[in-house]
Amino acid sequence: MGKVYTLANQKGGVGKTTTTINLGAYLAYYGQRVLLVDLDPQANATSCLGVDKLTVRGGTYEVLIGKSPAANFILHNPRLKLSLLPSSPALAGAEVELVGELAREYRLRQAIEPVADKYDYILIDCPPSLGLLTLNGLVACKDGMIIPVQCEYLPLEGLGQLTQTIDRIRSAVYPGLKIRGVLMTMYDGRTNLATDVVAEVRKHFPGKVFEALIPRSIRLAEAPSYGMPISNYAPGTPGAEAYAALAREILESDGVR
Amino acid sequence: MGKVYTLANQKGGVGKTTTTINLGAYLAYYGQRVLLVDLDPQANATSCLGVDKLTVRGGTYEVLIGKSPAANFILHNPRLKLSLLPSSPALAGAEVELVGELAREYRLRQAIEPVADKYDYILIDCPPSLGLLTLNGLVACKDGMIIPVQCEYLPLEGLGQLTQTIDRIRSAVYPGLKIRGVLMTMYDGRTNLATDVVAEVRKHFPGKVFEALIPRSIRLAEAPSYGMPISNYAPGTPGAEAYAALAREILESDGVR
Ligand SMILES: Nc1ncnc2c1ncn2[C@@H]1O[C@H](COP(=O)(O)OP(=O)(O)OP(=O)(O)O)[C@@H](O)[C@H]1O
Ligand SMILES: Nc1ncnc2c1ncn2[C@@H]1O[C@H](COP(=O)(O)OP(=O)(O)OP(=O)(O)O)[C@@H](O)[C@H]1O
Ligand SMILES: [Mg+2]
Ligand SMILES: [Mg+2]
Repeated sequence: MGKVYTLANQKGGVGKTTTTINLGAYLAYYGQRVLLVDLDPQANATSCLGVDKLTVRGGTYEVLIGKSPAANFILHNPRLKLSLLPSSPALAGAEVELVGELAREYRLRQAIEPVADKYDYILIDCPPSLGLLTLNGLVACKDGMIIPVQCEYLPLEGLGQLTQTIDRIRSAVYPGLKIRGVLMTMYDGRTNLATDVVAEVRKHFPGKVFEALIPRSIRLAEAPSYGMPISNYAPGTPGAEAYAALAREILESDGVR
Repeated sequence: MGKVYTLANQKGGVGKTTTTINLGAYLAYYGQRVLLVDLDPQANATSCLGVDKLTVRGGTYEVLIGKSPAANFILHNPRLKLSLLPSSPALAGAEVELVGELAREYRLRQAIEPVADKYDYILIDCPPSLGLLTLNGLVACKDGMIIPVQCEYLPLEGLGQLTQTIDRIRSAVYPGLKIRGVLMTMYDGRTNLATDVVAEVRKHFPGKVFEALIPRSIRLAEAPSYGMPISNYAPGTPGAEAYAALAREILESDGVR
């Protein structure tokens, strides 16, 4: 059975999508079978892989409302060796449509189960909120959540609210929710702000912060406009090396390498 | 009657809060009476002004669910000459609580009316989503919305979805919704990505993009940890100068200066 990790943080712009795409790409590069699930109505993960969200036949929305099994919509890119369950703007309506439904938080978890044994890693990208979509993502991550934290003050501030939400989810819907790790992103070692934030996060999450520090690198911001991960767009650059190191660190601690 | 502008963009981390605080601070610096409304459960605008969101007696949440008039909770900072209707984590529950209510989109607009004539400018900071809170913010902005756009590809990509949502709001709830302006943020002129994005946005929003370009500046990211706007924390730095220029540009085109 493969691992299922969810990328979540209600603070916007901290690197959830960038981590989903590039960690996924390097796990595939190291020979793993990888599925990415785009749970964000913005469909950023979908467009980062060069897929046009407006032409998508179906995806996460259809799966969540129970119209169709996930296998019908999973796209595969043989060159990147990555699979994707794409998002579409229709997903924005799912939160309201599911409000009254039974077991609405378990929809994604149930939808992934039939395809789970085809993959070694499933990574789920969440929107910047703590609504029903993110809740579905957190209930589905049987092996834990990965929390990207931008090395700045406001993202640091938001961690308190996130841990409260995690506690609430554990007591109400999914006692097994755990933190797989906290990832520091957009790190600029020249600034005191970044080094202070890293020290602070390490204090609050002892033993949970990944060794790999993702540096701020313009190449990471450029790659999405070419529809490819950093492993293809600019291998060997600091951003690419950092995500490769993160993939190795995760494989090692998962006992795969 | 003062002007009411809402800062909105569902893309996370584009500078909505940073613009609300620092544009607000410079409008006050130029003698305007300014109220900031924090409509984000993250309560970032509240903490940027040094207010502890966990000790707030009441704020936007109480006002939206109709418990109490806004005037009861507005905090005033005489040193900064800024007023704030603070947020609190309880606001996260408002979306679900209001789902079945009548005229749920108009709550904020109705709540602001009794205090509107005490201020020359009211700026509303929205969360990174297009849910009921942002909808309230957009129905309340009688003088238009300000759209911060980070000078990178994924924020550019999100503009299509934002304009579709604006069209939907115009036809369904608020025909008077208009765009006051688009603000380019975290601009780094040394990269082609930034200059390409600015050119692209100017093409899609002819005549709507503010002249003022907000540069990427570490001082802007540091200021929130000191609980003060850039006008107090690091006046004279490029980030401060850019927000001062934006305030002057808005005052001029509003016929105030
Ligand atoms: N390490 C990095 N260095 C430079 N730019 C980065 C880095 N990581 C992400 N970015 C850029 O920063 C912006 C925000 O990143 P991203 O969209 O991945 O964050 P997110 O948390 O998924 O955002 P949202 O909350 O909107 O879903 C994007 O333009 C992205 O290209
Ligand atoms: N011009 C700038 N230069 C450098 N850093 C900036 C600039 N503007 C904002 N920041 C920093 O970037 C991060 C994102 O900005 P901010 O929180 O204002 O965006 P937002 O759109 O309000 O985010 P959210 O979507 O989470 O509400 C913050 O850490 C902020 O301090
Ligand atoms: Mg994202
Ligand atoms: Mg904000």
